[in-house]
Amino acid sequence: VFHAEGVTKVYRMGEMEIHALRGIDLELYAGELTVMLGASGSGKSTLLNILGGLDSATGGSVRYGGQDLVRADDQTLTAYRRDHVGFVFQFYNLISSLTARENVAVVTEIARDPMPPEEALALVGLEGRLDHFPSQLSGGEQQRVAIARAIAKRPAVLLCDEPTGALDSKTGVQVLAAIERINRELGTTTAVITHNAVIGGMADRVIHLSDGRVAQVEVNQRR
Amino acid sequence: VFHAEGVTKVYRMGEMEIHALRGIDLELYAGELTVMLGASGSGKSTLLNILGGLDSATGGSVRYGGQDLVRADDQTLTAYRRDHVGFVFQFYNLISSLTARENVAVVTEIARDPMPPEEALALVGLEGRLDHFPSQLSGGEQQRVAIARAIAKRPAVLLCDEPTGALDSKTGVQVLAAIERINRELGTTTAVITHNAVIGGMADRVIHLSDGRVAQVEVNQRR
Ligand SMILES: Nc1ncnc2c1ncn2[C@@H]1O[C@H](COP(=O)(O)OP(=O)(O)OP(=O)(O)O)[C@@H](O)[C@H]1O
Ligand SMILES: Nc1ncnc2c1ncn2[C@@H]1O[C@H](COP(=O)(O)OP(=O)(O)OP(=O)(O)O)[C@@H](O)[C@H]1O
Ligand SMILES: [Mg+2]
Ligand SMILES: [Mg+2]
Repeated sequence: VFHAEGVTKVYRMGEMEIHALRGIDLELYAGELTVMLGASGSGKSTLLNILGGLDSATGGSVRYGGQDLVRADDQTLTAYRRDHVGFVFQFYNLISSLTARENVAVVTEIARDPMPPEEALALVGLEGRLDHFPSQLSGGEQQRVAIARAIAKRPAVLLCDEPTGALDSKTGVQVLAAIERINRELGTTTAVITHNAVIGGMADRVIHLSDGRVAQVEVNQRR
Repeated sequence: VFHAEGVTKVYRMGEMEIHALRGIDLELYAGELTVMLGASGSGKSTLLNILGGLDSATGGSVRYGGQDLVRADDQTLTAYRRDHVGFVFQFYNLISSLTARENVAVVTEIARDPMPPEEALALVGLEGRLDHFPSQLSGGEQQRVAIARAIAKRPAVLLCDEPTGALDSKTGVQVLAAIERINRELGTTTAVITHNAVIGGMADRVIHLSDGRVAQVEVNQRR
């Protein structure tokens, strides 16, 4: 589903260069759940943003469905993100002037076969918070709205950056169950960045990043 | 150091009332490291914000150094926060137009006996990121700047909301070591909200919150 080859990302800051990705070769297979691990600053979010068409690589190629995302224009990338990708951001990115339900609805209204917002929010345990604004929600509740928004559009690809970082283990398990169910029932190709070792148990594949490179790939025989 | 009694916090949303805190009785003792655990939405951040003078309780009392924070005026609270409290927010709250070093310097410039910003940032492993702006930092790097800012002023009280949520275990351990060192070397009264079980091992006291109440207090005989 994804074939990334030699992906580099360089940030230029005045005279300095930060090599966030130093040549990533990566495959994501249809219907699989892949977990991405790595130290703080190792390039995980940068890589996920590129796979999701939110950022562009400096070099290399990322092939999805016959297209190279690295060479795609803005219009193509926008359509790709809208029609194919559900994204959970490390910083949630909720619209502060909209309620939880409205934040999810904004995304489902332009989707082809979405879940009702209430159903997605119930999957993450927020049926009692539908009309709260982000400022009226705890950290973990805001994170769960972001997850509901990503899964409600039933995307072909689900990319999650730290979906359980702000959650206690009980709530985190509930959220992982929702992600794992989307992956299993819809065949959604799923990639999850996490520091939570529990998620590794449900993964088909675990990719370890280190200093902008793939250090190791483990394949689980769980299915 | 802190004596909280019957603390309540009610949020009013139109017709509805959310009872975020339903009568908290709590003691924090000088020089101790207290960990606060509890499910997402159980009231941890709300309680910490009240202890830090960032929010006001609806009822009850919070005594610190002979003052009741619940009845203090804004001027008293501002001086209390500035002179006594170092706060690590769940959402980091960095100033996006300032670099990492400047974000820390803003706080040390008005402190009585601060660390140099560079030293605080080195304690959390960010000596290589001093001139980056928040938008040029990874999630975990932003979180570590927020921690450096809180410890640099060598506060009498250190309140941390999820200081290691976005960090891998190796970086998280480095950050906890910095917090634990401030607590031990300076005698800083420290309260840490976390979902990370590792921190429990270094705590003198563990407080479990559930639905806005204290469910359980464990005392460790570690020192
Ligand atoms: N401004 C507000 N208006 C209405 N309800 C609020 C407001 N702020 C918080 N709440 C509610 O109060 C409850 C407690 O929130 P709090 O942020 O203290 O939880 P928490 O224990 O820190 O959770 P988490 O682990 O998810 O960060 C939550 O159920 C939340 O929905
Ligand atoms: N806009 C930018 N300009 C300069 N450097 C950047 C920029 N964005 C990220 N970086 C740097 O690139 C590196 C990789 O960042 P990235 O956000 O991908 O890390 P991460 O693996 O997601 O870390 P974390 O676990 O802390 O979220 C970091 O060292 C960071 O400082
Ligand atoms: Mg990241
Ligand atoms: Mg919180």
